[in-house]
Amino acid sequence: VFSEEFTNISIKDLMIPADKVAHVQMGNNLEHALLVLTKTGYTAVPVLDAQYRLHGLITTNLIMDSILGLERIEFERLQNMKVEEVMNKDVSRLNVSDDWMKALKLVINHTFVCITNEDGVLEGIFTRRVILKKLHKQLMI
Amino acid sequence: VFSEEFTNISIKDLMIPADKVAHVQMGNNLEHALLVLTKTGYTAVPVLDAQYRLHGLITTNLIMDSILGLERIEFERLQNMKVEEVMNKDVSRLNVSDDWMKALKLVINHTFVCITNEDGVLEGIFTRRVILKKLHKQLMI
Ligand SMILES: Nc1ncnc2c1ncn2[C@@H]1O[C@@H]2COP(=O)(O)O[C@H]3[C@@H](O)[C@H](n4cnc5c(N)ncnc54)O[C@@H]3COP(=O)(O)O[C@H]2[C@H]1O
Ligand SMILES: Nc1ncnc2c1ncn2[C@@H]1O[C@@H]2COP(=O)(O)O[C@H]3[C@@H](O)[C@H](n4cnc5c(N)ncnc54)O[C@@H]3COP(=O)(O)O[C@H]2[C@H]1O
Repeated sequence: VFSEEFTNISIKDLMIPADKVAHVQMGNNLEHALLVLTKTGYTAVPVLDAQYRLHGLITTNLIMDSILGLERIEFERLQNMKVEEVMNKDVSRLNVSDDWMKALKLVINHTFVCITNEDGVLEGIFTRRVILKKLHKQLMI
Repeated sequence: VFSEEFTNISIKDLMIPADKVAHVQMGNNLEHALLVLTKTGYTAVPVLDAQYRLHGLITTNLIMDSILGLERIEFERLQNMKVEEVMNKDVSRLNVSDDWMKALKLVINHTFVCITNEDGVLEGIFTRRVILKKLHKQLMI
C-alpha cells in the first residue's frame, strides 16, 4: 500500500489559489470568453459570479462547437451568446480538506478539479500538472 | 524507491496507437484544422505528413492566437493560413522502448507525448490520462 508513503500530500499545498486562477464571469459573452482563453493560453477556465461562486466551466471546444454551422463556423454569433448558455455546469468539485487520493481519481478524467468552500466560493484549482510533478518527485526518491 | 514496484509499466502497453490518434496533415489550412479539433473535441493534435511522420502539434490556442487582430478575431484569415505556419514544431517525442519514467517526466509539462520510431513515423501517443489511471490503480493496491 504505497499511499501511506504519500500521506504528506495535501490538496491545500498543491492547489493553485483562486487569486491566480483565470476565470470568466456569469453574463460575459462568448467573444469575451474566447478572448480570455486565447490571451491566457488556457483551453478551459471556471465561470464565477460576482461573489466568486463557481457555476461551471467554459472551454474553447464548447464555444467552437456552439457556433459550428452546417456550412461554416458562424463567428458572428459569439457576441450574442452568453457563457451560461454554453458552459459545462457539471463541474467536479472538492473541498480543501478532502483526501488527495480523491483528487487523483478525479483528474483521471478531468484536466483540473475546482476546490470550493461550503458556500460554493472558489478557493483554488487542483491540476494534473501539480499531481504529476508531486508523484514523479516521490517516485524518484 | 517505489519505482521498482511500478516496473510492469511500459509505454507500449499504455500508449494510444497511431490508428486511434486524430491528426491533421501538412498542407491543411487552419480552417480545416479548427474543424478537426472542434469535431473530435481535442484541443491539440499531431501534424503528420503523407508518410505519417510527425512534424508538429496544432492547437486551438495557436490557431486563435494567430488570428487575434488589434480590433477583433479575424476569422476570415483561417482559410489562407496553413498548419505549418502556426504549429508548434518543438514536439516532445519518445521511442516505444524508452523507460516509462521518462514519459512521466515529460507529461508534467505536456498533456501528451508523441511516440515515434527511428524514421519519425508516429506510432502512438502517451497521455496524462493513461499514466494517471495507472498510477492511481497501483496506489490503490
Ligand atoms: N500559461 C501556461 N504556462 C505554463 N504551462 C501551461 C500554460 N498554459 C497551459 N500550460 C500547460 O498545458 C497544460 C494544459 O493546459 P490547458 O489550458 O489545456 O488546461 C488547463 C486549464 O484549463 C486549467 N488551468 C491551469 N492553470 C490555470 C489557471 N491559472 N487559471 C485557470 N485555469 C487554469 O487547468 C488545466 C490543466 O492545467 P495543467 O497545469 O495541468 O496543464 C497545463 C500546463 O501543463
Ligand atoms: N473525446 C474524448 N473522450 C474522452 N475524454 C476526453 C475526450 N476529449 C478530451 N478528453 C479528456 O480531456 C482531457 C484533455 O483533452 P485535450 O484535448 O485538451 O488534450 C488531449 C489531446 O490534445 C491529446 N489526445 C488525447 N487523445 C487523443 C487522440 N485519440 N487523438 C489525438 N489527440 C489526442 O492528448 C491530450 C491529453 O489527453 P488526455 O486523455 O490525457 O486528457 C483528455 C481526456 O481526459
